Amino acid sequence: SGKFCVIGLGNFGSHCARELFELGNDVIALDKNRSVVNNMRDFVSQAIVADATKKDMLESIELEDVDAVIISVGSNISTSILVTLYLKELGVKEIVVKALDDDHGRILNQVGATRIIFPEKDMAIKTAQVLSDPNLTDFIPLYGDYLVAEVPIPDQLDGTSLEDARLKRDYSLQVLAIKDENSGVTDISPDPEHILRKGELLTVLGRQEDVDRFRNL
Amino acid sequence: SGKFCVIGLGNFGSHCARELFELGNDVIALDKNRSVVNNMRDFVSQAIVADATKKDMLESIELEDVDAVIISVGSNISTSILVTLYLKELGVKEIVVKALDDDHGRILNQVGATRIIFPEKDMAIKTAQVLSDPNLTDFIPLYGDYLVAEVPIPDQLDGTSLEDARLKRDYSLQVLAIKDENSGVTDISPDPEHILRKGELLTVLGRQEDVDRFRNL
Ligand SMILES: Nc1ncnc2c1ncn2[C@@H]1O[C@H](COP(=O)(O)OP(=O)(O)OP(=O)(O)O)[C@@H](O)[C@H]1O
Ligand SMILES: Nc1ncnc2c1ncn2[C@@H]1O[C@H](COP(=O)(O)OP(=O)(O)OP(=O)(O)O)[C@@H](O)[C@H]1O
Repeated sequence: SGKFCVIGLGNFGSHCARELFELGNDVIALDKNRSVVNNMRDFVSQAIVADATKKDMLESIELEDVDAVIISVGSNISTSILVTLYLKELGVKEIVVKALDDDHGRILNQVGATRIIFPEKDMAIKTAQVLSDPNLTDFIPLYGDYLVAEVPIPDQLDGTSLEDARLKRDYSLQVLAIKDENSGVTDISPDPEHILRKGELLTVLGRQEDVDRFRNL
Repeated sequence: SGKFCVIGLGNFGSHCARELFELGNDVIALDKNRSVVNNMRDFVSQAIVADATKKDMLESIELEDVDAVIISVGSNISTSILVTLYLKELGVKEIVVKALDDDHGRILNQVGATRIIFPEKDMAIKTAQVLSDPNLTDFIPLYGDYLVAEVPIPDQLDGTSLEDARLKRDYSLQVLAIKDENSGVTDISPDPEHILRKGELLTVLGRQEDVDRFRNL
């Protein structure tokens, strides 16, 4: 397990600090708002009330050996930029920052952030893609144009075994799971002898165009 | 393609409206702030300046046949609750709402929201999990305790073909892709004859404990 520091305990920061702590890590949580810090005391290793833009304060909490610092300090852009700059100068190797928009993200990159997070934008795009395609119950963008999607079983494969359906060879789709729509039971990494039934949903990995072609069979 | 209405054009709403439009859907974007609406005119089918809490206004924009309405109206909880209630009464079948926290989410569920989104919380948890486990370059929670993760190739499998490594039979892991760390090239749905080399990263689907066991070989 590792050691982390989370600066700014709003929605994003507080969930991040709690999750890191629950995963068994050492977590220092810091915010300038006393009541927010008090709420976190039971859920982290150390909770500190301080203004992160004071460089001497950052120096006093020994951040050299942390695995990462996560910054999410609200809508004042200059605060996150300043804090990122100081941490870079103190030698912190991984600086993760929540950005408000693309311009903010670019500046943070320049001053030393190693990873930029856009929670609203990322979730908005994913929500739009899932809503726009009713068959994508939930899709997971993997590499480039490959994705993981759920597709219904076409009529012509009803009653065929997974092995005989030759999904990889004939349709370029790798089957990850099969879900029975009625019972809701999901069979992950199914056996080749599994008989496909209409009403089941296949979770497949493949290119967007192969997924679309299969859906329109 | 479908028809959607997006109410509230902040960070989340504006990205959602644009993405839905880019995917070829009919999109009505609505906000009470005139300058925000003007910025969206080129990126949606119709942009309207209006206060969504006025029920007669919602009635005038013919929402009966939309596939979904997406609501993200900022930190005033009562606004999103009121708008959700009116849309439910107007017969809108899918109402997607961005919630501020779990309590807000519970109330929205009661008044008729069909899908609740917590962008900050979801992204915070995912960020913490990826940071906490350096080998999880990026993981994708699938069903229950199954996930998709990237793992390095252990010494004992160096030089073995994918087929002979019998990853599914001996380690309960399904290989989705193989990435060469040096060249950055990713081979999705690799051939069984692929020879595994140290320095390659395997993207696998499996249970958390099977992924951990494989990593500690
Ligand atoms: N200079 C600072 N030093 C320490 N903490 C700060 C400083 N400036 C702001 N903060 C804290 O950062 C937190 C920011 O939370 P806020 O909810 O505004 O934004 P966010 O976390 O970026 O967004 P969200 O809540 O949507 O995730 C607040 O708790 C605030 O007290
Ligand atoms: N009654 C209302 N009718 C129409 N629009 C509204 C109403 N109340 C708020 N809005 C609009 O909703 C938008 C809310 O954006 P805001 O950025 O505050 O929140 P958000 O979208 O939930 O958060 P984020 O920007 O982090 O995604 C604003 O553009 C605001 O004008």
